Amino acid sequence: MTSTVAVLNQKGGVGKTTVTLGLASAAWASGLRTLVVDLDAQANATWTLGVDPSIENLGTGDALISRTPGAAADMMVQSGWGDDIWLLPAAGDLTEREADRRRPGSMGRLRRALDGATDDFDLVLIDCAPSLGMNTSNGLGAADGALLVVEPTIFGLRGIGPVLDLVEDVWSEENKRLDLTGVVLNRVPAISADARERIVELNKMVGTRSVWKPAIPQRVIINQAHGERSPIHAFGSPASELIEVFDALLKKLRRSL
Amino acid sequence: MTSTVAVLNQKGGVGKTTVTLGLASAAWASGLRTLVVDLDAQANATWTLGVDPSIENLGTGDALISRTPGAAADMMVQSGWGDDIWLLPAAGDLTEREADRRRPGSMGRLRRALDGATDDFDLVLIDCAPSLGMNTSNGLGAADGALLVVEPTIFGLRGIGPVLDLVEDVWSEENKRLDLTGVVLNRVPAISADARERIVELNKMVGTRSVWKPAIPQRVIINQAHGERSPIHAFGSPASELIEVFDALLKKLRRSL
Ligand SMILES: Nc1ncnc2c1ncn2[C@@H]1O[C@H](COP(=O)(O)OP(=O)(O)OP(=O)(O)O)[C@@H](O)[C@H]1O
Ligand SMILES: Nc1ncnc2c1ncn2[C@@H]1O[C@H](COP(=O)(O)OP(=O)(O)OP(=O)(O)O)[C@@H](O)[C@H]1O
Ligand SMILES: [Mg+2]
Ligand SMILES: [Mg+2]
Repeated sequence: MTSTVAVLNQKGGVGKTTVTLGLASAAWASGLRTLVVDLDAQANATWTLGVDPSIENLGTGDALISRTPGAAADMMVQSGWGDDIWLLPAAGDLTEREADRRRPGSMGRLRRALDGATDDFDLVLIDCAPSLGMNTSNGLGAADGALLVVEPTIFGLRGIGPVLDLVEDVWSEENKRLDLTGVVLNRVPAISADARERIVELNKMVGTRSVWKPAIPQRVIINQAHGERSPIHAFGSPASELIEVFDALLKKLRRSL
Repeated sequence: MTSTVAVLNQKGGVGKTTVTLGLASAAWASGLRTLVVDLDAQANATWTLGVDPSIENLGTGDALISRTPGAAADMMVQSGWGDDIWLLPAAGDLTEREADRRRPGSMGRLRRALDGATDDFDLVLIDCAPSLGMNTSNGLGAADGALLVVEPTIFGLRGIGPVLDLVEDVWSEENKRLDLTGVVLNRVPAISADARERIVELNKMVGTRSVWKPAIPQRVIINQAHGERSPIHAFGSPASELIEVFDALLKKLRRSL
């Protein structure tokens, strides 16, 4: 039973890629066969998973124009993290694809390319760009659930409304499986009255049940893990708090889908 | 003599809006007549400057399709910060405008709308969205200089190449005034060997002269200032370090243009 999750927020830098990679790391550590789909032209997930972006690669941009059901099967590659973690790289004209016109079925193109190509995976994680355009819509069109990553600041909270609207649009127009699976708090500062206030507001906004615990704290070791192109779980005890956090979030994700 | 600066980076959450507002705050404190142009559909600069986003507003989205030179003059409004700080709000179909096809002159539409409308301002600050699409291209098309905001992480550094390429493209295709004015470091953590390493790499990448000092440290009071829709300079001594930083950066900006 494959679970497909789109990790999204139009707000930049909240940790969509960090959360995608953290969940993939937890999956790697627990032997789950996982596919990461990189929908961001910046290709940060692709790079951290050990694949150098190159015009030679096929990837999500190509999948979006392929028209063949299951076309993504020939585009996915094994990641640098291990045999069970695969990647559909950010490749092809992703920036171009963002400007594709909205037509009937245009939000279902990624799902069609993945159709039948993901049956061997336990989990599919789709890392979205900071945008609510055509690529993110396709990410939602291909997903069973949406994971909204939120940073507890005023700008972070202001961005939530339009994201929920897009989830609603894609649900009604393209994908009746789609649901808001949960809200993940990231980059939570150790000491901040402002952040605590925003978390209270967030709970009022989406309901306490939607805001997942644990929250992910701000920790510089996350940047170190990215830099080493390594799953956070490979760091052992210096990262033990983050490892526990991502294990708990993965567990919650699997129960929720 | 009006100086127009585009504040950009495709990478999300590096502080484009924070730096735009910090420079506007320093300008407010020193009595400079300043126009903030909000090119991000999320409208965070618009909101913090005291204007509630509304479909009633005219703004950058409308300016991009107006065709009339100086059309922005009737769209700009006084901000909530004070008489000398004005705003061209994020309004109109900005998300739609992002998908406009590239044609001859399409990157010069914002400049045309601002042409003659900014003569009374000392400084024009253009806050760009996390994208290298048509809206950001127009921001660069209207600017004398580009300010690249960078967070010292591996993802932060990976994003720089494509931004410099776009500056190059807009310079060659549309705007021969355009230059990379400088690189501003933001969200620098107090203690991080990883961040220090990235700053060394950044200096190698763009040259030490391009990387401006001082860097902007990670400080939770910034979020508080945003939340209160207030210039950071209004906070007085609790924000004295940041006030000094933005004063120094504004000084450097004015000398560089
Ligand atoms: N909990 C955290 N602690 C410390 N650093 C973090 C944390 N989460 C994210 N970061 C760092 O913050 C930056 C932004 O995170 P990330 O790139 O994952 O966000 P994003 O939402 O994917 O950004 P974009 O909108 O550009 O896709 C990165 O450099 C990342 O390493
Ligand atoms: N130096 C800093 N210290 C603490 N918080 C900061 C700092 N700079 C930015 N932030 C906070 O980080 C978040 C991202 O910053 P900001 O929105 O300015 O970035 P951006 O590049 O404009 O994002 P986007 O790509 O979404 O437009 C905001 O909540 C902001 O308040
Ligand atoms: Mg990302
Ligand atoms: Mg911004």
